[in-house]
Amino acid sequence: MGRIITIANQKGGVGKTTTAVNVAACLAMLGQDCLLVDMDPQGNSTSGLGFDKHKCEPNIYEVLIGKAPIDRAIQKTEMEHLDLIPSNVTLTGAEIELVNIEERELQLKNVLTSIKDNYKYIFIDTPPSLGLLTLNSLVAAETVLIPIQCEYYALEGLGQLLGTITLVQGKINPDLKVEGILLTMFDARTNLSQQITAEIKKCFKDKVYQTIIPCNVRLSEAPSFGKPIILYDINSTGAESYISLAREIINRDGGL
Amino acid sequence: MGRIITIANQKGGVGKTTTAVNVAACLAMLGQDCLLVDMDPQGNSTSGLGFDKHKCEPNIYEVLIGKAPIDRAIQKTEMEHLDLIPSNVTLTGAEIELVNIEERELQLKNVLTSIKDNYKYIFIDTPPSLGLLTLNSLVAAETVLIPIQCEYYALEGLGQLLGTITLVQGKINPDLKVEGILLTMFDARTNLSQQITAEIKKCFKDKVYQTIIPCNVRLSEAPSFGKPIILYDINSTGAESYISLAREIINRDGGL
Ligand SMILES: Nc1ncnc2c1ncn2[C@@H]1O[C@H](COP(=O)(O)OP(=O)(O)OP(=O)(O)O)[C@@H](O)[C@H]1O
Ligand SMILES: Nc1ncnc2c1ncn2[C@@H]1O[C@H](COP(=O)(O)OP(=O)(O)OP(=O)(O)O)[C@@H](O)[C@H]1O
Ligand SMILES: [Mg+2]
Ligand SMILES: [Mg+2]
Repeated sequence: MGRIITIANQKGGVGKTTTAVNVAACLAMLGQDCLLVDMDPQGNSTSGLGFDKHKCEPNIYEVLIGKAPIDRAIQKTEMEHLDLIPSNVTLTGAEIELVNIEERELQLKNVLTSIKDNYKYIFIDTPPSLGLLTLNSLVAAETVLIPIQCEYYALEGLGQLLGTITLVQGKINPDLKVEGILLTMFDARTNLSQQITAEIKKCFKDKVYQTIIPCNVRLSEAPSFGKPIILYDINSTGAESYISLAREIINRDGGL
Repeated sequence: MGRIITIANQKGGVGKTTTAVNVAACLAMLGQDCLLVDMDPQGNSTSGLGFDKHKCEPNIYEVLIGKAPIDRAIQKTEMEHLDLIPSNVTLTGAEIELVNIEERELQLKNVLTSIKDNYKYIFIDTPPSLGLLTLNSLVAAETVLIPIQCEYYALEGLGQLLGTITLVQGKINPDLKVEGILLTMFDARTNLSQQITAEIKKCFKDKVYQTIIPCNVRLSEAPSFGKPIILYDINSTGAESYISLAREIINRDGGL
């Protein structure tokens, strides 16, 4: 049942959280049961779905260190088929506390086992680093969705990320595959966007999603209202593009 | 002599590297001797100044773990008054190797002591996290320059960053002050930019630089040519805004 998809890229600000929140919400709107796990101590996925991250008890941190069972950390969102496991800055503590535990990379994978079959899709939002929290997320996942901004520094970082994924495949999670590369914040008016897009498509061919997420200010307004784009402005190009991405993911899985 | 200014914000993609490269280059153009220390394993400041990060030996990693003296890691850039200490992905190793050292937060401060007086300004670019590399940079610094995007998630993270700065002031670096808050990627066409800017100015008053960095595609094109904006396109609004920021920093220090 449940497909676990980690959304990762150590380059900062490429649209990991925006993609995690909106692709999960769009799949939920299409009737798929989804869970979003916020593994970033910034807690942006948590506030992006309207939760107060300082008030959610227990959160993923307590679950990872064994202080709470995972089903008590699951929060129902305002969307019927979408649940969340929240996080906040306490999660930074896990990077230190997990370091001395045997099989520290397997903690997230182990806690997700008991609830995995309750959902069709489980998305994991990660911080902009390749530390223990992202490592846990790559080990727990079956596939990795890589958002990438159409910018030079983002392209430069892709090699480092793919290198880390290969390491994880070699040592701890041989079944890990790249689900897809998603071009985000595409601005059709600039040469830079066109050049970077052409380069990525040349390198990664059909691994790149057909759907390209355009630069759309409605996407950056929505989090301040704690809503995914489809509840904030269903007619925006941002909403259209994430709905199209959700359909593309479902079609790759063989349709509804 | 040398003022050490760390550029930090754990939120990803807010313009830390773009600010580090360009404010250092503008001050160098105005005749100030500057050093840029790249403390981010992504090595974006290093490639943003035209260096191949995989070929720079030694880099800041070898200096931090005591394998090379700092003066051998200093690279001359194509600008007369601007030097760089490069980094690359090996720097991730420092987070692990430094953990078990006594006074692990003081390593960068200690290595900078011997060269501090050779420069008027030393800027430190940091990764998007509050881990050991950023901690080292906050302890080494006299002031912190905080770039912040005019976006909701960036505003949300500011509290966490100021909390960490207070912790560092309390325990290890009592003299650390906030140099200033710099608004970046400002898009005058959107309400969001106007709202976030108004909120930040209300909270932080004269700590906020007068200079606001606009969204300017030339700033994101420049790194692919390995040049700061003033060498890539001196007539762009991006170049004008960073020159104005450099003048503002000099004026706050009492003029040339
Ligand atoms: N397609 C888009 N159009 C306009 N703004 C966007 C788009 N995608 C994301 N944003 C905005 O850009 C900023 C960065 O996006 P986001 O926070 O999702 O990236 P991230 O990779 O999760 O960042 P971090 O590395 O800090 O976790 C946010 O303020 C977000 O609202
Ligand atoms: N004022 C601006 N106008 C347009 N693009 C910008 C501007 N400032 C930065 N950029 C671009 O936005 C992206 C993010 O900027 P940058 O990499 O400097 O942020 P950062 O905070 O250093 O990111 P990280 O958290 O990954 O270290 C880069 O691709 C950069 O070229
Ligand atoms: Mg995020
Ligand atoms: Mg950077």
